[in-house]
Amino acid sequence: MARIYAFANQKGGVGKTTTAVSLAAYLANAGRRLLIVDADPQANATTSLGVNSANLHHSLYDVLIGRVSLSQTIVPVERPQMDLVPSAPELAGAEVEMVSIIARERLLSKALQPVAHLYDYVFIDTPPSLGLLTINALTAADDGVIIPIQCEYLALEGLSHLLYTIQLVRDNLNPRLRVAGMVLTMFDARTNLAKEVVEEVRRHFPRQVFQTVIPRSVRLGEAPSYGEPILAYAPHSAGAQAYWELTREFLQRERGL
Amino acid sequence: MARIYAFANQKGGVGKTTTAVSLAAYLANAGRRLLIVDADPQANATTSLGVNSANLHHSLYDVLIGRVSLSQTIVPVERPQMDLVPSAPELAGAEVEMVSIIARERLLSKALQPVAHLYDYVFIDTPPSLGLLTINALTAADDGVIIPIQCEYLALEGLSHLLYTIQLVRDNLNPRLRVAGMVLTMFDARTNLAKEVVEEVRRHFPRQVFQTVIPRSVRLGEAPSYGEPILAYAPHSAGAQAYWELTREFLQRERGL
Ligand SMILES: Nc1ncnc2c1ncn2[C@@H]1O[C@H](COP(=O)(O)OP(=O)(O)OP(=O)(O)O)[C@@H](O)[C@H]1O
Ligand SMILES: Nc1ncnc2c1ncn2[C@@H]1O[C@H](COP(=O)(O)OP(=O)(O)OP(=O)(O)O)[C@@H](O)[C@H]1O
Ligand SMILES: [Mg+2]
Ligand SMILES: [Mg+2]
Repeated sequence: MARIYAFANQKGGVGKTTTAVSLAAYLANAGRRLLIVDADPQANATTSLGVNSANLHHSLYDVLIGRVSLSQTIVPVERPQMDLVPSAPELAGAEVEMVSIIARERLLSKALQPVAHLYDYVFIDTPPSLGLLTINALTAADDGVIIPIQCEYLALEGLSHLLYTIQLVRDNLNPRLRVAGMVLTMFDARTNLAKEVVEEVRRHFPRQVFQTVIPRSVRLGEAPSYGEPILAYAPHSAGAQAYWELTREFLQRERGL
Repeated sequence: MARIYAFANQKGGVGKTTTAVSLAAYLANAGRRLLIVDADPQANATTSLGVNSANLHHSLYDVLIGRVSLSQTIVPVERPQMDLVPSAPELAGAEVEMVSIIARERLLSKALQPVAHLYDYVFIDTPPSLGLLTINALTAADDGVIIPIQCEYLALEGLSHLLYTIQLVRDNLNPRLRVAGMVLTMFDARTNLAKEVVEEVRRHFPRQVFQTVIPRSVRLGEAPSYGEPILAYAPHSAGAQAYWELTREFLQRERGL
């Protein structure tokens, strides 16, 4: 049975997509079978895996409004052991359309049930908001949510609201939801601010935060333009090394559960 | 009568808040009267101006659900000639609550009418999504929308969808809405990718993009933690210089209209 994780943080540009795609690629490389669900209308995870949403017949949008089953949207990607449920711009309209559907928060969780057994992991990338798409991802994430946190002051501000929303989803929709981990991203060793943010997060969330800190690395910004995860694009870069270490720490944590 | 601009881009972390606050501070410093409207539930513009939303009785949320008038929420900030309509986390709930209100897209535009004459400029900061809060900002923005674009590959992806949404708002809600400018942000001169993004945007949008490019500058990341705009926190930094240049270019463009 697949372990299902959501990658969420309503603060924009903090590394949700990069972390979901990078971690997935290393796990697939280590022999796990991965399904990536792109629940962000920007379709950045879809692009980062080399898939062009304009060429597809169906996307996650069609699943949420009940037009097709999730398995009909699954496309292979250039990486072994990895599949994708792609996004498309019309997904932006789904949030308004879903408001009046019965059990609107559980649509993704239900849609995943028939296919989850085919994979070892399902990773769900989310948009930078706490709307119905992200709530659906949190409701489906039976193994928890991974929270990327950019090493910037403004990125700390929204954390308490995100944790409050996670609490609401746990109390009302998904009792299994927990914070599986916090990943510090875009760390710039040259600035004091970044060090202060790391210390602050370690002090407040000692058990949740991963030891591995992801440095700011130009290669991570370039990889999506080639449609490749960092593992394929620049495997020896600082960004790749950090995500490989994170993968090992992630697996250790899972074993320790 | 105030000139009303929205700062929008659904891609997260591209510099919407930083550009709105920085530009406003330089215009206020040049003698203009500024009102900043924080329409993002993350309340980053509120924080960046040194205001703690936890200490406030009202926020933009109370205005949109019709509980108070906009003028009752206006707070002064530490900068001369600048006022703020603060945000608060409950604003995140406004989007769902507004769905069934008549003329829900015009709520902000209507709320601004009684106070706009008190200011030279109204700047509206928006969340990283194209939901009802951003649609309200675009509907209110009679003088246009300023689009910050991060010099990263993924930041280019969502541009066509943003321009399509602007077109929809212009056709159905605000015939005056235009793209007043595109600001290239977080430019890192050490990477080819950044140069390629600048060339790409200049090629596709020669008339809209500002000549001034904002460099990646640590001071811009630090300023919000002191609750000060860059003009006050680090006026001689590369980031401050660039936003001062952008302000002059912005004023030139307005004169040329
Ligand atoms: N460690 C890093 N170093 C440098 N650049 C990075 C790093 N991680 C991500 N990036 C780049 O920074 C930008 C933001 O990252 P990403 O898109 O993964 O964030 P996100 O949280 O998914 O954004 P959104 O909120 O828009 O969904 C992207 O252009 C990405 O390529
Ligand atoms: N030119 C710059 N150089 C370095 N850091 C910057 C620059 N501009 C903004 N920042 C920092 O980068 C982060 C993202 O910027 P900002 O919050 O302004 O983006 P945004 O588009 O408003 O984000 P969101 O989508 O979450 O609203 C912030 O921590 C900010 O302080
Ligand atoms: Mg993303
Ligand atoms: Mg912002």
